Amino acid sequence: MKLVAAIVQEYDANKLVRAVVQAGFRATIIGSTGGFLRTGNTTLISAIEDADVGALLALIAANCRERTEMLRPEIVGDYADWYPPQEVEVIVGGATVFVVPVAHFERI
Amino acid sequence: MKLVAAIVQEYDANKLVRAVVQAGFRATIIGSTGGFLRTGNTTLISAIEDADVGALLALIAANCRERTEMLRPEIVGDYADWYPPQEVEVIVGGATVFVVPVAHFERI
Amino acid sequence: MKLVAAIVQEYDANKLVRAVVQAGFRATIIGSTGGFLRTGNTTLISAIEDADVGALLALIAANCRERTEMLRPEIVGDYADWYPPQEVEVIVGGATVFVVPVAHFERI
Ligand SMILES: Nc1ncnc2c1ncn2[C@@H]1O[C@@H]2COP(=O)(O)O[C@H]3[C@@H](O)[C@H](n4cnc5c(N)ncnc54)O[C@@H]3COP(=O)(O)O[C@H]2[C@H]1O
Ligand SMILES: Nc1ncnc2c1ncn2[C@@H]1O[C@@H]2COP(=O)(O)O[C@H]3[C@@H](O)[C@H](n4cnc5c(N)ncnc54)O[C@@H]3COP(=O)(O)O[C@H]2[C@H]1O
Ligand SMILES: Nc1ncnc2c1ncn2[C@@H]1O[C@@H]2COP(=O)(O)O[C@H]3[C@@H](O)[C@H](n4cnc5c(N)ncnc54)O[C@@H]3COP(=O)(O)O[C@H]2[C@H]1O
Repeated sequence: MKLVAAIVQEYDANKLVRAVVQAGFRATIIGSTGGFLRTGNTTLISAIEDADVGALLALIAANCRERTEMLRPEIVGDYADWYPPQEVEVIVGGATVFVVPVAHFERI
Repeated sequence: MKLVAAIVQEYDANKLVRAVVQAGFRATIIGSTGGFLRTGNTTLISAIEDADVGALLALIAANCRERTEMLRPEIVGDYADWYPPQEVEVIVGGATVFVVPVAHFERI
Repeated sequence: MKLVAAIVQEYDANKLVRAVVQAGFRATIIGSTGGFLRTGNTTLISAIEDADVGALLALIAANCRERTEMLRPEIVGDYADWYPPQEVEVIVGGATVFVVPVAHFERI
């Protein structure tokens, strides 16, 4: 048994949790904050069988890999009508994952 | 030394923490969310001596075991006077517990 | 690789996180609550190379060691003009630190 902890961007968290649960894994979500940027992120923890660790890491990679996306910035107010916001290329995603040995697991 | 982490329902959390502290154990509480139901639950973590793990697991079982309870649902508003809420049988409780080895522990 | 978790007072948390990040370490902050006093505290987690554990523990000691400080209690309202608050000696700080082995670490 291992405990997998993944620190991911809030932008990817919903998609990841849905994928993890649909694959039949169990998971708990903890709100967290980055030490450097001090912005909110999400820590997902899941205690799973050793044989499933690879599948879970693959799910995290499929849903949270660092990538560039074309995003339309949210510009509010009057200007938006005159100058429609241009799409810009932004780097999103990324996950920091660590796997810790579990000495004992039980459902009470 | 081991780190015991228990994910329990908010319904049981207060009772459990009181029992853990009264037994002389130290514990920290972290608010968390279930991945499947997306409802709030409580993650309790406690670094304790190996010899105490059994006692802590017994406390968790005594306070959080999955069971059925007769609960009176909270029906507010005018109807409550005419149709007093019946007691219904509800499944509550349950705890997911994992124990992780601790390589080093200190109080600074 | 090890996972270092430090539970510190909110009073010291900002200072500690700044020092950890300035030293080039990575860290995530999780809001938590003490089981005994039920007051808010801060859990900092950092996955770091084995060789860096000593340096991180030294940073925690330098920023969170239990000590007495002379603090001026915040007395608001009219009384403050007539009776300037005396400085009092208060015990602050303290950190509970545990180090857990990491079986696998990756940035995705
Ligand atoms: N070894 C580890 N242990 C515990 N938590 C970890 C960790 N590595 C990463 N994290 C968590 O993951 C978030 C994203 O890290 P990432 O490396 O993608 O992206 C990082 C990294 O590229 C950079 N960064 C972080 N710390 C740095 C430092 N001390 N010096 C220079 N750059 C840093 O800033 C980005 C945002 O960092 P932030 O702290 O706000 O948010 C971090 C932190 O919450
Ligand atoms: N191995 C593990 N690693 C990390 N956290 C764990 C875990 N096992 C359980 N948890 C945590 O404990 C809560 C209660 O789990 P339980 O198994 O009693 O009760 C679960 C279980 O009976 C069911 N369930 C959870 N995930 C499922 C899935 N992928 N497929 C089918 N049923 C699921 O729904 C109930 C509520 O789940 P929810 O996710 O909202 O809330 C979960 C989750 O926060
Ligand atoms: N082994 C462990 N595992 C997990 N978390 C741990 C831990 N040891 C300490 N903590 C966390 O660190 C906080 C400060 O602990 P400290 O030992 O400095 O200071 C403690 C200690 O001096 C005392 N205390 C705690 N539990 C006690 C108990 N069961 N009986 C008597 N005194 C207790 O009250 C202070 C505040 O405790 P509080 O629980 O509010 O807050 C605790 C708790 O959140």
